[in-house]
Amino acid sequence: MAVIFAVANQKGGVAKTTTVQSLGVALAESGSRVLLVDLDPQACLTYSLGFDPDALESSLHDVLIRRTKVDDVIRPVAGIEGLFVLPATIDLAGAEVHLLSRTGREHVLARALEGVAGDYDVLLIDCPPSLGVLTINGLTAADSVLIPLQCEALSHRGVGQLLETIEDVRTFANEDLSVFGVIATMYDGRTRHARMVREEVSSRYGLRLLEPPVPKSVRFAEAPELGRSILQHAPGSPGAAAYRALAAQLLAEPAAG
Amino acid sequence: MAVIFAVANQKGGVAKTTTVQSLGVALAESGSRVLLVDLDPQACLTYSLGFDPDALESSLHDVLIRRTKVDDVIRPVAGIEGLFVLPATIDLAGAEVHLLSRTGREHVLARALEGVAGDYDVLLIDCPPSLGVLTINGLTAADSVLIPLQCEALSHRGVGQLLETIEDVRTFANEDLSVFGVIATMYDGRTRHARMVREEVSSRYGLRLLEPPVPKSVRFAEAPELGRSILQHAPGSPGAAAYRALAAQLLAEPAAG
Ligand SMILES: Nc1ncnc2c1ncn2[C@@H]1O[C@H](COP(=O)(O)OP(=O)(O)OP(=O)(O)O)[C@@H](O)[C@H]1O
Ligand SMILES: Nc1ncnc2c1ncn2[C@@H]1O[C@H](COP(=O)(O)OP(=O)(O)OP(=O)(O)O)[C@@H](O)[C@H]1O
Ligand SMILES: [Mg+2]
Ligand SMILES: [Mg+2]
Repeated sequence: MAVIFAVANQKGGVAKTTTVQSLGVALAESGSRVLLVDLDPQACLTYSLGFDPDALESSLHDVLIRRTKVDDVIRPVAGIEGLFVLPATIDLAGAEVHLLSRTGREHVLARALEGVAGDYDVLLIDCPPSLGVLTINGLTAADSVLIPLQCEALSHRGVGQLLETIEDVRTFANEDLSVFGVIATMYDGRTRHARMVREEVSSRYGLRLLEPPVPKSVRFAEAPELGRSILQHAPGSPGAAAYRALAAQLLAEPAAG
Repeated sequence: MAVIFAVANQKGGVAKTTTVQSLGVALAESGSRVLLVDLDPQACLTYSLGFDPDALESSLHDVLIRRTKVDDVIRPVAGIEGLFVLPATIDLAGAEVHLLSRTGREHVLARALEGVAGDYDVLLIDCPPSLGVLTINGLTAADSVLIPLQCEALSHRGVGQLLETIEDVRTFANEDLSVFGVIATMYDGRTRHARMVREEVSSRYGLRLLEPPVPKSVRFAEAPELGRSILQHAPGSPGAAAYRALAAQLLAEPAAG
């Protein structure tokens, strides 16, 4: 039975997509069977995995508005044994509007994944930069939440709001939802600012800060255009090593934080 | 009569907010009367200008759902003569849902600003990381669009989609909307990757690339927590100089691209 992680943070550009892809590849390389779920209409994860979102005939959108079976939409990721994706396209923006008027709208993704979760060891859900109905679906479908945190002021100011949203989901839709931990992304340890934000997040919100932080490196920015992750693009780099170390912790303990 | 710029890019974390704040401060410092409009429920611009969004009694949300006059919500920014803000709060997330079901929903912001635009020389609208109804309102209210572009793969892949949205707004809501230009943000000129993306965007989309690029610098990340812009936090830095040079171009020619 799969362990399901939602990777969420409503702030833009804090490496949610990069984290989902990198952890997914690391887990698959170490033998897990992994399904990545792209919940973002901008389909950056889908693109980063080597697909052209504009050319896909079916996507998560079709699953969510009940036209297509999830099995018919999931695709293997080329070159990585054991890694699969439930891809997104821009149509997902329409799903967000459609879902708003539906009863039980928070559970649509959870129900869609019920039938396939058993085929995998781990599911990782990439959420868009908002706390709207798509992210709520991701949180409702998950066992626990991973919070990528770019250690800068505008990023950590959103953590409180995210935790309130998680609390709402726990109350109304998914009582077993827990926070697995915070991942410090694009970390520049030389700046006092980054170190301060990192300490503050764990002390102020009582969240577990996973180790190690993922170092800032231009190698990350180059990878998506090649349709590859950092682990394939620069396997020996500190960034790749950091994500491998983090991935190893995800299965080392139960998802309950 | 004010010139109105929408600062838009649906990709997260590409320095939309930083660009609105920095250009706004630069213009005010050189004598313009400037109104910054925070169109993002996450209220990062409002926070970066020194306000506590959770403590504000009224915001753009109240204006958009017709409860409050815009004049009663606009506030001066402390310490910067000639700079004002129409602030956001998390309630704006509710406005997005509310607006979806309203006729003429794209024009709500434009109508709200009609009465006050004449009091300012420039308006800068900070859009959220999405192409939803709030951003559509920003594009409909504007004379022209500034596109902050972080020169990385996942950022420039969204430009085509943004241009299509601008074209839709031109067709259905605002026929005079033009693209003023692209601003290269957080630019690391040492990487071949960044230089490539920058060239590609102008050649592939025929967009004007404004000069200079804004250099990547940790001084930017420190500023928001102090409620200040780069121009106050590090006035002599290359980042501050770049935004001053860009600001000077905004009024040097008509907004029509
Ligand atoms: N450790 C790192 N060092 C340098 N750049 C990084 C790192 N991690 C991610 N990036 C780059 O930062 C940018 C933002 O990352 P990403 O798209 O994963 O963030 P996101 O939170 O998913 O954004 P959005 O909110 O738009 O979904 C991308 O160009 C990515 O390649
Ligand atoms: N030139 C720069 N160098 C280094 N850091 C920068 C630079 N410009 C902005 N930043 C930092 O990058 C982060 C993202 O910037 P910002 O919040 O302005 O982006 P945004 O596009 O408005 O994000 P969102 O999509 O969430 O609204 C912030 O922490 C900001 O301080
Ligand atoms: Mg993403
Ligand atoms: Mg912003």
